[in-house]
Amino acid sequence: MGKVVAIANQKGGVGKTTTAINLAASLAILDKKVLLIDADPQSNATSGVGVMPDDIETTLYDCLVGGLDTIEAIYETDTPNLHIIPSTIDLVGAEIELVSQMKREFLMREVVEQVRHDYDYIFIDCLPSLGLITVNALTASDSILIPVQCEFFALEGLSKLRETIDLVQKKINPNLDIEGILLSMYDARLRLANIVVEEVQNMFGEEVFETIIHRNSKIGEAPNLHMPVVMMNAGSRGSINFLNLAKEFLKNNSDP
Amino acid sequence: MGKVVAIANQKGGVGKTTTAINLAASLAILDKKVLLIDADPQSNATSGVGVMPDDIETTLYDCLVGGLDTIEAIYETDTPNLHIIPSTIDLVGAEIELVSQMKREFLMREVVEQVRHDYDYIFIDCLPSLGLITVNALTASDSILIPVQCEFFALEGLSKLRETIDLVQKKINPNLDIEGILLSMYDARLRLANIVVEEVQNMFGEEVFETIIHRNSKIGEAPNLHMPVVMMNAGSRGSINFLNLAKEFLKNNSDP
Ligand SMILES: Nc1ncnc2c1ncn2[C@@H]1O[C@H](COP(=O)(O)OP(=O)(O)OP(=O)(O)O)[C@@H](O)[C@H]1O
Ligand SMILES: Nc1ncnc2c1ncn2[C@@H]1O[C@H](COP(=O)(O)OP(=O)(O)OP(=O)(O)O)[C@@H](O)[C@H]1O
Ligand SMILES: [Mg+2]
Ligand SMILES: [Mg+2]
Repeated sequence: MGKVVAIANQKGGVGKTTTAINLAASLAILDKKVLLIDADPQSNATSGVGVMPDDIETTLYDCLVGGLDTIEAIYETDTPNLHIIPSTIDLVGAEIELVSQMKREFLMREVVEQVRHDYDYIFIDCLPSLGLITVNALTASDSILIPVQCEFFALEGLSKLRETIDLVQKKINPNLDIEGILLSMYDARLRLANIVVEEVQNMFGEEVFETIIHRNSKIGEAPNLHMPVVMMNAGSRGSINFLNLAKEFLKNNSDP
Repeated sequence: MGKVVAIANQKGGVGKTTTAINLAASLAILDKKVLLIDADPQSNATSGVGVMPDDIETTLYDCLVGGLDTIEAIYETDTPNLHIIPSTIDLVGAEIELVSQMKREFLMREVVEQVRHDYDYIFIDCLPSLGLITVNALTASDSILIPVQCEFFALEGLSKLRETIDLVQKKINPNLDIEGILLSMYDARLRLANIVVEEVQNMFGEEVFETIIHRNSKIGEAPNLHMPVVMMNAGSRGSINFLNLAKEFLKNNSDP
């Protein structure tokens, strides 16, 4: 029975997509069947795993707004065991179009439930917002993985994110757990990065992943080649960080 | 008659807030009267200029949704000549609450028109989205300044942003110009950064600011002290970049 994890943080540019692509790809390399759902109209996750605009006929938008069967919007990627439901800019329209629909917060859950049994893990890459699409993703998920950039502004947003999680747990999805807080783009040379790491570990304790993703130029280059960094250059520090994260994730999710 | 500039890009973490704070503060240091409007519920611009949550009684949300007079939501900052209309997380509600209001795209324009004559320049810091609040900002503005991080994903989003600008110009605000494309977080040591700079200059030519904002640790530290980097450390490379940008901005806006 597939576990569904939303990768979310309303702060922009903190590594949501990079984490979604590379954690999903690392688990796929470790022989898990993984589905990635691109819930961001910018569709960086889609191009990041090599699904290009000309290849796309059906998207998440068609499932949410058009009622298309989920299976019809699933694409294989160049990474074995990794499938994706892509997005295009059309998804921008969904925020406004869904407002008036009945059970508008549960539409993504219905999309996910149709295929949950076919995968070990399903990851939802969220856009930088606390709007309806993100609430949909949190309602469809068993847990939320929160990437936090080792920068000051990213720290400020965490308390607001916690409020949103509490609200979703109270009102719509009482089962939503915190999968973990992931420290990302860590540069050990910067004093600021070390301050943020300490503050996050004080604020969240056990909930912080032991694995920290370091800033690594190969991670920034991989999207240019439309592939996960773990497929582009398995020996790079970025790849090693994500493979370690995948192993820690599996340990946390293994049956006791 | 104050010029209104929206600082927008739906890609997250590209330097919108950093540009809004530091360009506004640099112009204030050059003796221009400047108003900064924080149109992002994350309210990084608000805390970045030192206006803290306990100081805030009225916000942009009160003006847009509650009809408060604009003057009632203006706060002075520690930077002379720089005022701000702050935001709080309440602004998240505005996206949904404004959907059903009449003339919903023009609400921010009404807020701005009330005080436009009191300032030389008004900057609107936008959230990473193409939703209703950002459309409101584009409708209220004379031009849009687009920060672009020197990274691949940031490049992908530009064509989508251009489509949105064309749409706003056609449907709601024919006067919206492009103030310029600002290359930000440039790290000369990275091959990727140089590829992106070349691509952006090819795509946008004259519209690209000559000033490039380099990645600089002082810029990341300034928010921790709740002040613009140009106030924290005027001699740092980051401050020099933003003061040069301010001078280039003034040159582009001086009467022929
Ligand atoms: N560890 C890292 N080292 C170097 N570059 C990184 C790292 N993580 C992410 N990046 C780069 O930083 C930028 C922001 O990351 P990413 O796009 O994954 O963030 P995001 O949270 O998904 O952004 P958005 O809020 O726009 O969805 C991207 O260009 C990405 O390639
Ligand atoms: N030139 C720079 N050098 C170093 N750090 C920078 C630079 N510009 C921005 N930063 C840092 O990078 C992070 C992202 O920048 P910023 O928050 O301004 O982007 P944004 O586009 O406003 O993000 P959002 O999409 O969440 O609104 C911040 O932590 C900021 O301090
Ligand atoms: Mg993303
Ligand atoms: Mg911002």
